[in-house]
Amino acid sequence: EGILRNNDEIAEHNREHFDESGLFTINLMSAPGAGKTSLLSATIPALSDRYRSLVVEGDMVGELDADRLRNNGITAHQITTGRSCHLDAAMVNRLLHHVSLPSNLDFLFIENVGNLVCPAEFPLGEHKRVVLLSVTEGADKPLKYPVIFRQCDAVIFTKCDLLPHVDFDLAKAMEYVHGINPEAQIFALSVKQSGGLTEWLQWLERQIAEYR
Amino acid sequence: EGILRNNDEIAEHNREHFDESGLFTINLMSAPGAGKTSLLSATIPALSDRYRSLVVEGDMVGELDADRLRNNGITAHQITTGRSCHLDAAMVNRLLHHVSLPSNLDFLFIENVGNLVCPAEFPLGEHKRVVLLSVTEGADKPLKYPVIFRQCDAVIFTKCDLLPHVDFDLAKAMEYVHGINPEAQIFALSVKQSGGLTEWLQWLERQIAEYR
Ligand SMILES: Nc1nc2c(ncn2[C@@H]2O[C@H](COP(=O)(O)OP(=O)(O)OP(=O)(O)O)[C@@H](O)[C@H]2O)c(=O)[nH]1
Ligand SMILES: Nc1nc2c(ncn2[C@@H]2O[C@H](COP(=O)(O)OP(=O)(O)OP(=O)(O)O)[C@@H](O)[C@H]2O)c(=O)[nH]1
Ligand SMILES: [Mg+2]
Ligand SMILES: [Mg+2]
Ligand SMILES: [Zn+2]
Ligand SMILES: [Zn+2]
Repeated sequence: EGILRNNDEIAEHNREHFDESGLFTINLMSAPGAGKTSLLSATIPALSDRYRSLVVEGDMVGELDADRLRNNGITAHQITTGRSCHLDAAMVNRLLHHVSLPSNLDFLFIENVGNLVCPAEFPLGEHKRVVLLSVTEGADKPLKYPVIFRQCDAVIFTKCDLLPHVDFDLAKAMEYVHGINPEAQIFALSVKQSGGLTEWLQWLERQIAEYR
Repeated sequence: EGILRNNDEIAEHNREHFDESGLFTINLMSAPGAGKTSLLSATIPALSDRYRSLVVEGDMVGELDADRLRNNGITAHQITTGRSCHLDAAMVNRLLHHVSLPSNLDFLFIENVGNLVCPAEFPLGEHKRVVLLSVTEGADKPLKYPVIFRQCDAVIFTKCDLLPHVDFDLAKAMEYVHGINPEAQIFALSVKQSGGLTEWLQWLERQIAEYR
């Protein structure tokens, strides 16, 4: 891959890889600690009777999140980004060329580095982009970090079990998201409340059905 | 300022400005929504009988945080960073050359862009660096985002009123911070609990006394 190739070209190349293996790929982004790993730990087992999933983790150092997932029986590959505050297409491309992806996989979830700014500028070849916003972070984040909210397919308000304890205005936050991205699908959920994932799981199933 | 000057040189130049006006400068960093603006809104009025403070806000777009502070009677200047995920020394330098800072100021608080990665690499000329970590983000953040925790003078665990509702292990989080940065001063507080800021305010007073 010549150094002249920019991120977008490499992302397209990654997309070809994903499409060859029929791998529906989702890029999960958020601020640090919004609940990406927790959501994956609940989502993948809930889908596992019908769909096989794989996770690619992006973190500056270590394999803490990948190990959390592995302890939940989920296959996870780790990309260490070093000083980079985001995954880029070349990092994902290198991984794709080094690991042999099992066939008959359905979903590939890429958990990006916790950052509400730069991941928006670096598509990885994914089919869908999902941004998590924890209700503990404040309803103003879509206004303050607009680029990542503008370029996503879905927004998930996480940790809704904490709503009684924080001053997060759900209606206003939805208004802010739709003001920036009218097409965005919005979910409000908590991994601590059973049954909280239903709409999110249904959205995933619809998306992969449309993809095929 | 030639383009050859790197960030560190410009930061030193900023430091000269701060020292000429006897302005004790603190760079506040955290993930988005950890509580920087809320902390400033409580801290500056609590110090105001003895110290005069000024805030410089760094955000991608808008003046939402600066306006929140202004509504609290706090003087705030806004730097709009555009697509940059962090403030850099040149941005602060341009501001210093454009606004005339009042004399007899004591504290300058710089609220950085919400990001646990890149602000660590761009000193602004500040005297002290403080990182906020909300107890809602998880105790593992010092391990996952080590650079910013290694290079700071103090770490503040915020939103401690929410501890009963989250699985944040305060002792373990302190261990993680001290494992990376044994010298770091650690505070655990909530802006929602009156009297919660005492130790933090005392640390600020000690720091400025040592500076003078
Ligand atoms: N109350 C509550 N806490 C949650 C929920 N989801 C996640 N958490 C907590 O939020 C913290 C962070 O969760 P993670 O899943 O590690 O977040 P993350 O987005 O993967 O974090 P990074 O990968 O470091 O950016 C942990 O302490 C979780 O227990 C939820 O639905 N409700
Ligand atoms: N329960 C509780 N909530 C808090 C506390 N401090 C801040 N918050 C809430 O946390 C959310 C974010 O607070 P901000 O002060 O805007 O955080 P910030 O770090 O300035 O955010 P950015 O500038 O966007 O990175 C808001 O909803 C606040 O009300 C606290 O001590 N306890
Ligand atoms: Mg994670
Ligand atoms: Mg703020
Ligand atoms: Zn970046
Ligand atoms: Zn950055």
